[in-house]
This record gives sequence, structure tokens and C-alpha cells, in this order.
Amino acid sequence: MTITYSFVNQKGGVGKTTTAVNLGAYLAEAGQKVLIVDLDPQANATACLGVENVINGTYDTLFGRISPTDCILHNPRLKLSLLPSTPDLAGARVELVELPEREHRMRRALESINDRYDYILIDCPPSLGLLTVNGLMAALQGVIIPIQCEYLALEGLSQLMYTLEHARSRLHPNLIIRGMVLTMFDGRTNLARDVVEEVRRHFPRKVFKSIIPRSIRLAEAPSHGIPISAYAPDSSGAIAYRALAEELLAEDLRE
Amino acid sequence: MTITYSFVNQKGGVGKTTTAVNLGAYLAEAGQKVLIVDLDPQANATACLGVENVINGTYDTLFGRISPTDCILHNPRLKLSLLPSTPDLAGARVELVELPEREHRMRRALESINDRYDYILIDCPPSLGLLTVNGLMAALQGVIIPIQCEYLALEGLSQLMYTLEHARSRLHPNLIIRGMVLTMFDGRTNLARDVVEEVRRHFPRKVFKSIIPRSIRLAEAPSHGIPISAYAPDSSGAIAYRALAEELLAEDLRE
Ligand SMILES: Nc1ncnc2c1ncn2[C@@H]1O[C@H](COP(=O)(O)OP(=O)(O)OP(=O)(O)O)[C@@H](O)[C@H]1O
Ligand SMILES: Nc1ncnc2c1ncn2[C@@H]1O[C@H](COP(=O)(O)OP(=O)(O)OP(=O)(O)O)[C@@H](O)[C@H]1O
Ligand SMILES: [Mg+2]
Ligand SMILES: [Mg+2]
Repeated sequence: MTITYSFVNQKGGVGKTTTAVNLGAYLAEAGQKVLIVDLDPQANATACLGVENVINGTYDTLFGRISPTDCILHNPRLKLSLLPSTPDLAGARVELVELPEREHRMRRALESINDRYDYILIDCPPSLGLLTVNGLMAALQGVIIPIQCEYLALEGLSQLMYTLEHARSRLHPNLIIRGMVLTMFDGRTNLARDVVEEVRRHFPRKVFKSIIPRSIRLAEAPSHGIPISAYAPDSSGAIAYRALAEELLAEDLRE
Repeated sequence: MTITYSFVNQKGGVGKTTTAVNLGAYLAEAGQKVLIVDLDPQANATACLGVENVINGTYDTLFGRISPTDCILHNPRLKLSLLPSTPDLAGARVELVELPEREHRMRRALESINDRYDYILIDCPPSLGLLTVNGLMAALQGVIIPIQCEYLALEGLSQLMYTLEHARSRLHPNLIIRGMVLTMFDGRTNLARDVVEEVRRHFPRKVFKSIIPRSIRLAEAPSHGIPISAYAPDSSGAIAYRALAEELLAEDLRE
């Protein structure tokens, strides 16, 4: 059975893309068949995997013009597959409004490729518009929320919870929070420790044990078009994402 | 005459809010009358100025329900004024779609308070939807683009340029780029130096000389609800934002 998670947080720059791509890379290293879906018009997940000049991608599958199978790229070296994004996805937000089942287009599109992958990881943009709602509806096993260990990122959590509650009551009764990942943790500052404590207190059973440290290697890897597992496997960021993948696999009973 | 700038970049977490608030604080210290407009449903600029439990804000002014004068809060100690945000702004994106002049609502709302301020600084959300478009149309003297000194932030620039070009040709012929501010610069990494070089090469006359370093004090200040000028005036971040304010004032002939 395919497990589908979406990476959501309307706060910008908190590590949604970095977590989807690098967690995906370590799940693949552990032998899982992984598809990364780039649902962000910025196409950052696509860039992180070194893919350029994409013709057909997520945009085309949302409108049913092309089946995902015909857009998915596979990288045999990384053992990762990608449904890439294109800039025209920015227009989807408006174009989707008039369509029937506008919130469920992503979920429908992925139904046709179900059971081909062990994990489908969907990277969402920093907003709560129709693209992110599509990501929420497609997240059959739940959402993973990256939380940057900084004050402003904490502020936005209550709004995100409100939105998830709203989506659950109106559109997707089974929508759950799979877990929260604390990112860009800088142990030298009180601020980061305060945020960790605060999040753990508010959401005692939801926070993954693995905390992702701030590590420049993680910010460098995208410029080489490869995940941290291939770029700097011994770096603190790599070790943390590997531990996160192991934690997830153990809980999903996929060891 | 009032000068209105909007802070835009669809890439998340690049320092839009931090730049609008702290640049505003130093413009106010230099004797300018400054209004900060929070056009982001996340209400981060509002939080950075320690404002909570807002009743009326930007949302109400977009729909003409209340005049900005009745929503603006003034902080005599900081000599700063704020048109605060509220979470219902998140709904504006959809509600605005059917309204006439939907892209110009922010500009119209601010017309009624023109000439009361020397500077109006508008903080936009991390997207290119209707709220940001409203921010672009209201930016009569141009947009200020914060650019984080990291690879993924560089990737998004071409898309932003495309969107600005599109807005200029269709909606706002005078839309200009007032300048680009390089943020979160970490001199210890080659990555940051490479990004600075790249941006300076592509946009030779647009990049402000003042570069904002990565400084933990800037990330701490929001949790105290005050700008860096009041929280840690001797920190590297404060010195950089003060220099940026001086650079802007000199170019705007407002010394
Ligand atoms: N743990 C980390 N340590 C250092 N840098 C990081 C870390 N995680 C992410 N980064 C860098 O921080 C920036 C923001 O991360 P990322 O783009 O993954 O966030 P995001 O939430 O996907 O952003 P957006 O809201 O724009 O989609 C990127 O430049 C990335 O390379
Ligand atoms: N120069 C800096 N040094 C260290 N931290 C910074 C700096 N500038 C901003 N920050 C911190 O980085 C985070 C992102 O900054 P900020 O929220 O201003 O970006 P933004 O572009 O407004 O984000 P969003 O896209 O969500 O609106 C915040 O936690 C902020 O406190
Ligand atoms: Mg992203
Ligand atoms: Mg912001």
C-alpha cells in the first residue's frame, strides 16, 4: 500500500522542500520506492533534484491533460522518482477555482499511479490556497509539518491548525497530522531551545524525536542538484534526516 | 509627498517582514513619519511590533468597510504606525476575486491617508496571489525585493521578474524595482558570496550596497515585540538596517 504524506506550512522558508527531498532520499536508500511530487510553482523540489527545462509536470496532471506516468522522471542513481513542477502551476490557483472537485484534483491524479510506490511525498507552497488544499486532500496518511526553530514560525502554527481543522470538517474527515519536524535548530541559541520546548508542550505526541540542525551543507546541496545523502552524507544535516527516515519507517512498520 | 514601497518575494522566509519592520524603524528614528501595512494573513509584521488581539485591520480596509484611519495603531515610543493584519485576511484572496478593481483595492484604501506619512511600507505574503498583486499596485514608488543569500532563493528570482513584467504590462505601467536587499548573508560560506556575486551581476544597478548579515538578534527581536533598533541597537543586524535606511534616504533625497 502506498503511503502519501504532504509537507505543509504556510510560513515561508521553514524547510518544507528540504525535508520532503532529503527524507525522500533516505527512504529510498532504505529500499523504499519513493515519488516526490512538486506542487509548488517555485519548483524548488525539482531544482533540488537537478531537473531543469521541464515540459510536462504537476500542472498538466491537475487538469487531467496528461497522466502522471507520462510526466514522472526517474533517477536511477538516487533511486528517486519526481513529478516535477513548472511555472505555469502559478496560474493553477486561479484556473482551478471554476473546476468541479477543484480541491481533489491532485488526489484523483495520484490514484492512477497508486501501488507503484511505497511513499509519495508532496511538497506544498507557502500558502493556504487551492494548491495547498489539493496537497491536503491528497495526503491520505497525513501531513508532515516542518517547523523552523524561530519565533515567527511558532506564531503561524495556530493558524495552520485552524486551517487543518477546517479542511477536516469540510472536505477530508480523515485528515491527520502525521508529525511535526523541528528544523534549522541552532543549539547555541536560547530561542531555538525555547521553540522546541514550546512545540513539544503544545503537541506532546506529534513531534518527531529527530531534530534537524541548521547546517550549511543542507543549503548547499540544492545548488548541486542532489540530496544531502549524496552531497554530504557525514554532515549533521544528513545524519538527522537519516534518523528521521528510520523513525518514520519504524512507526509506519516498514523497517 | 508619501513614498510607498512594497516588500515582495514569493520565496518564503527570505526576510520580507524583517526588512519592512526594521527598515521602517530606522526611517522613523531618522525623523520620517512611517506607516507599516501588514498585508500578510500570517500577521508577522503585526507580531514583530508586539500587537495582539487586533479587531479591525487591513482586511476591513480592502473591502472598504472601515477607513484605514480607524484601524491604524500608533506606537509613540517607536514613532511607528501600523495597519495591522488579522487572520481573516487569508479569506480575502478568494473574496476579492469577484470584486471590481480587485487588484487596486489596497491602493485605493491608502489614497485616503496619503500625505499623512513620509513612508508607507507594505509587507506582502510569500505568494503571487491577489494580496501580493494588491501590494504591487499600491507600491507607487516601487518594490523592494529581499533576497536571501542562498541558492533556492536565487532560483525564484526569474519567476518574480516575470510576474513583475506581467503586472507592469497589464495593470501598473509605472511599476519599478526600487531595489534588492541581500539578507541573511553568512560571510563564512562560499554559497553566500556566490549568491551576492550572481545577483550583482544580473542586476548591476538594483542591489543596495548595505547587505544584511545573518544575526540571531534579528530572529530574537520579534519575540519581544520590538524592532532591532530597540532590542539590540549595537548588533550587526541593527547596524546593517540603519545603514540601509541611510542609503534609502540619501537616494530618495530625504536626508
Ligand atoms: N536545516 C537547515 N540548515 C540550513 N539551511 C537550511 C536547512 N533547511 C533548509 N535550509 C535552507 O533554508 C532555505 C529554506 O528552506 P526550504 O526552501 O526548504 O523551505 P520551504 O519551507 O520549502 O520554503 P518555501 O516556503 O519558500 O517553500 C533554503 O535555502 C534551504 O536550503
Ligand atoms: N538577517 C537575519 N538573520 C537572522 N535571522 C533572520 C534574519 N532576517 C530574518 N530572520 C529570521 O528568519 C525568519 C524568516 O524571516 P522573515 O519572516 O522576515 O521572512 P519573510 O520573507 O517575511 O517570510 P514569509 O515568506 O513567511 O513572509 C524569521 O524567523 C526571522 O526572524
Ligand atoms: Mg519549498
Ligand atoms: Mg513575512
